[in-house]
Amino acid sequence: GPVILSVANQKGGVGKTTTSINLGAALAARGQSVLIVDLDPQGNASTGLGVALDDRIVTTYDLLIEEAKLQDVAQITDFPNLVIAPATTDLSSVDIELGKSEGRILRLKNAFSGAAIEAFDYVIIDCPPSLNLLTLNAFVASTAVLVPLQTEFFALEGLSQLLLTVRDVRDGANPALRIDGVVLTMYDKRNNLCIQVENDARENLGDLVYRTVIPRNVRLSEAPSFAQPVLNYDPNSRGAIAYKSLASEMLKRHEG
Amino acid sequence: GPVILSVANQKGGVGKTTTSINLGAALAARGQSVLIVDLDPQGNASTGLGVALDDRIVTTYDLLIEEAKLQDVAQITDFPNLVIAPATTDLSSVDIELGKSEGRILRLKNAFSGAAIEAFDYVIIDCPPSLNLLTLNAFVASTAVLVPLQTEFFALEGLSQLLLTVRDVRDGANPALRIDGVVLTMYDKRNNLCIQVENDARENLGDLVYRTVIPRNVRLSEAPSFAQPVLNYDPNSRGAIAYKSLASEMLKRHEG
Ligand SMILES: Nc1ncnc2c1ncn2[C@@H]1O[C@H](COP(=O)(O)OP(=O)(O)OP(=O)(O)O)[C@@H](O)[C@H]1O
Ligand SMILES: Nc1ncnc2c1ncn2[C@@H]1O[C@H](COP(=O)(O)OP(=O)(O)OP(=O)(O)O)[C@@H](O)[C@H]1O
Ligand SMILES: [Mg+2]
Ligand SMILES: [Mg+2]
Repeated sequence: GPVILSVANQKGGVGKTTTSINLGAALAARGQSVLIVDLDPQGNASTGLGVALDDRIVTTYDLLIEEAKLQDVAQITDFPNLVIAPATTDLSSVDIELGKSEGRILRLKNAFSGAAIEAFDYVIIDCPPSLNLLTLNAFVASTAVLVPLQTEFFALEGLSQLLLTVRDVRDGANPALRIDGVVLTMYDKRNNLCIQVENDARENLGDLVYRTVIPRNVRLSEAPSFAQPVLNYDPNSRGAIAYKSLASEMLKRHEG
Repeated sequence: GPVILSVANQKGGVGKTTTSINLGAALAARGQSVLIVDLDPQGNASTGLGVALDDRIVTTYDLLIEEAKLQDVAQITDFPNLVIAPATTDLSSVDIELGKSEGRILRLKNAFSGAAIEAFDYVIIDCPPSLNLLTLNAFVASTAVLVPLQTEFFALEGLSQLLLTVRDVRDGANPALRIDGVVLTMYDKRNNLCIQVENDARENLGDLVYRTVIPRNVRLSEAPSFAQPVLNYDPNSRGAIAYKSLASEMLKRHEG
């Protein structure tokens, strides 16, 4: 089966969506078949890949609540090998709608249980900035968690809570769940704070931290306004080069 | 009674906590009595003001779930006129614990109904990156909403949803709720995207947008690691000057 990665961190604005879109695109450019699952009510990954609001008819909300089939939700993008299951703000009612019902954390896993998922090499789930029911559904449905870590003080603070939640899911609904790795984002080598956070992360997390570091690069924040991954928007930018390098490093780790 | 401001935006990492801490500190430096209510399970505002985990015994969780009194939760900080109601990760279970119970969006408003709140000129509620039950409680308990708007593409996308939610609360549980204003954050005048977002925001929102713009300034992201507002950490930094200017502009608007 595919590698199913939750791109998660409850800290907001650390680069979850940017990593989902651009790592996804870089893996697709290497010939991998990639599905991006937008699990954030903001729908930023859907927007960043050019899915207009009018084209979000069957969405990840339907996967979780209406037991829609993956093949009904997944739609192609303008980019080869890159397919998306889009999201709308409807997702924000999932917590209340599923409430304390039986199996509420198994909904996404069940949606992935058909044959359709086997067509993919990588499934990348863009999680919302919270350890809520949406993110728990992602963890239960995943083989591993990829943690974007912004090189800022507040970002380090939430890491232990995130790792505890992964452990809880591994001890319960998904014994195979592991941490795929931590990727440092928005890194500015002139900024002492970034250097300090990198040192802290590598000291405490060792090889979990990818060698590839994503630099702060304005082309990454411009690309979504053109509904393109940065690899298409500006292939020679430092952002594009970094995500291509992250994809290479990941493929090597997973083949090893 | 006090001005009660929800500092809210479901987009993550836009400067909600940084604005809560530093606007709060700047208002306190002007002699206003300020209470900061940390309503984010990440507890970043509590950390940024130096409240150690061991000192978070009675917290905002208790305000919402255990009907604790505000005077039992509020604690003084090292900074004159600045008091904080701290948060822990316990807050993340509030959605599930309150579920569909009667009056679940009135919990914070009820906690503010005693005499204790009258001691303050400003109450600033730091909201989590979500339009969930915590943020709804903040909106129902507030006189107005202050929206930090990062000058980035994804940040504009969520604004209409946020404004719709404010309108829903105004039509329902809190008829007095209004938008206090929008403050542009992490602004870099060399970056075209920032200029574009500023133009869009001022064109569409007019006078709602504060004239004061918060620049991107590394001193703002360093200050919380020293458990200080930027006004104390580096009073002459561009970040400190900007938040002092925001406080002045706000006081003028509210006196007018
Ligand atoms: N390496 C980078 N360099 C410059 N800008 C970046 C970088 N990565 C992300 N950004 C920008 O920073 C902002 C936050 O990134 P993004 O939206 O991907 O984070 P997120 O973790 O998905 O946020 P949320 O918590 O709201 O889901 C966006 O405007 C994005 O364009
Ligand atoms: N004007 C600024 N200049 C530079 N860095 C900033 C600025 N404002 C905030 N930051 C930094 O950017 C990051 C995001 O800011 P902050 O945590 O205040 O946002 P938030 O909206 O509260 O995030 P969340 O959605 O996770 O609650 C933090 O690391 C903070 O230190
Ligand atoms: Mg995102
Ligand atoms: Mg915050």
